[in-house]
Amino acid sequence: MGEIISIINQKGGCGKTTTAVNLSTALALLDKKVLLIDMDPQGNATTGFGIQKADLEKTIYTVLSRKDTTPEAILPTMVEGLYILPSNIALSGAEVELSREIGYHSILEETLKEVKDLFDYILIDVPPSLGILTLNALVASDSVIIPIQAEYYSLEGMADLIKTMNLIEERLQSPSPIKGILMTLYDSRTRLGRDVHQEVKNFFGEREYIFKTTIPRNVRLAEAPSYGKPCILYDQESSGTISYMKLAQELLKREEE
Amino acid sequence: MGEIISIINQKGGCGKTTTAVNLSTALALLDKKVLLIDMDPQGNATTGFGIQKADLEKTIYTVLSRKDTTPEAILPTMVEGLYILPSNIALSGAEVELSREIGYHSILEETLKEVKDLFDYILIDVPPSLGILTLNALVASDSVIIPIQAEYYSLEGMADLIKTMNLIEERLQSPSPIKGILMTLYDSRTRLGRDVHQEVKNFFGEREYIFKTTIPRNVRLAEAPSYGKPCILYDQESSGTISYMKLAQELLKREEE
Ligand SMILES: Nc1ncnc2c1ncn2[C@@H]1O[C@H](COP(=O)(O)OP(=O)(O)OP(=O)(O)O)[C@@H](O)[C@H]1O
Ligand SMILES: Nc1ncnc2c1ncn2[C@@H]1O[C@H](COP(=O)(O)OP(=O)(O)OP(=O)(O)O)[C@@H](O)[C@H]1O
Ligand SMILES: [Mg+2]
Ligand SMILES: [Mg+2]
Repeated sequence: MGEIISIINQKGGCGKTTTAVNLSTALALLDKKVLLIDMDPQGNATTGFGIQKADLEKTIYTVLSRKDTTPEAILPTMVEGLYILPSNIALSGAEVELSREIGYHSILEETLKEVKDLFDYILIDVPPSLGILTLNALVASDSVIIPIQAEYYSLEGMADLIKTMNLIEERLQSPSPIKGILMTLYDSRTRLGRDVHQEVKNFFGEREYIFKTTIPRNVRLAEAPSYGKPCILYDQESSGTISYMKLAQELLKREEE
Repeated sequence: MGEIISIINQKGGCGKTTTAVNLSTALALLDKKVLLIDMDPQGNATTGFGIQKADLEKTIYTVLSRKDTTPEAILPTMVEGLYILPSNIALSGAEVELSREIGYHSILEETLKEVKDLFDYILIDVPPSLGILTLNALVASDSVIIPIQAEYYSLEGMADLIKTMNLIEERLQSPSPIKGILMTLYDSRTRLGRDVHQEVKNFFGEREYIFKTTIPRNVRLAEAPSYGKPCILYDQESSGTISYMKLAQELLKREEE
């Protein structure tokens, strides 16, 4: 029942967290039961919901090291139907500790088995790397969304990312089909933006789905975390809010097809 | 003689690579002999100089695993006096392999000993993480520059970054004083930009130097990598070029004081 979707791109700052926070919120506002998992020691998604992460005793880290269960660590958010499995800097210890375990790449998949059916969607926000935390997210996921900033360096990373995902599929028998490619921080008025958009279409061609919805640069999306809430609750009229609501609707519509 | 400076911030996309590429170029244009080391498996700094990284046989990875020496792997760039020690995806193997060695945190420091005196400045571009590659860069460095994007999430990461640097100083006796904090992607017309700038001043207060020069958002800086050259060579008149030249001059002026 619960579909597990990772928001993934090893390039820094291309809008993974902003997408994880606002897409999960939009899905919950469309009456889905959603769990957002913060797999980043930076804890930006956790902060995005106004949670004081330094004080947390139960986090994704204590769950992965089996001190707590997932249900014990989950917190409600101010959005009805949206829950979060929070993170903080303690998680940075995990990369070294977990790598010593046998089957270290499927620890998250194991822990999610007991909650998978309690939710319609489980979204996972990952760090800007292809390390063990991202590996766990990919192995646990049924599919991935790849946000691509409409600039050159973001496009550059695509070949490496796809290679890594193919390796994981091959060696760990854990395919993570691409649910969709999402153009973020996209200004269609700039030549650079349009060029990268075209390059993405050339690169993925007919093989992959590129969301019709694109996310524009909108300062409200950058301001919202300083108020501890998703942009959708911070400024309902903003282009940031409208595009993430449209994205959620496009995603749900495709499920029905 | 050669001062080794890391460009560091674990937050993704805050302008580390853009700063490494353009500051190293500016220093070389001001007649300094400069080496830029790309410590990121993403290889964005390498691409920023038009190098076809997939074909490279000698890289920072082959140097760290002691197959090649630093002088053997260094390449000239189109900027006179500026050399690069390039990177590509092979470096992502290093995080796991190096961690098995004794003294794995000082491998880069060792390799740089033989070239340190050949340059006035050695700049190191690091990945968005606090892992073993960043650790090597910090231990090897005489000082660091911290680029901070003028947005909330970038500010959030400061406490964790400073904590990590203090730990390295304490446990590895390897201090890396902050040469300067650099506001990047800074739009002083937005309230968010001004708020973050003020927060940075409050956070670092009198203790640390915040560069007077700030780097504005300028699309030329984002376009330049797709032409395989630093912005300074791509568009001499742009605000991106002007601010990085000013930054280099401010840095050199402080050395004289
Ligand atoms: N569409 C947008 N408009 C304006 N600002 C945005 C938008 N999307 C993201 N941002 C801002 O850009 C910065 C980077 O975004 P974000 O942190 O979501 O990226 P990320 O991929 O999660 O980064 P990291 O790689 O560090 O995890 C943040 O300051 C965020 O608030
Ligand atoms: N001042 C600026 N104006 C416009 N675009 C910029 C500026 N600085 C950086 N960029 C663009 O923003 C994106 C992120 O910058 P950059 O890659 O330099 O950050 P980074 O910190 O090195 O990222 P990562 O954490 O992935 O290594 C890139 O597409 C870059 O071209
Ligand atoms: Mg993030
Ligand atoms: Mg970079």
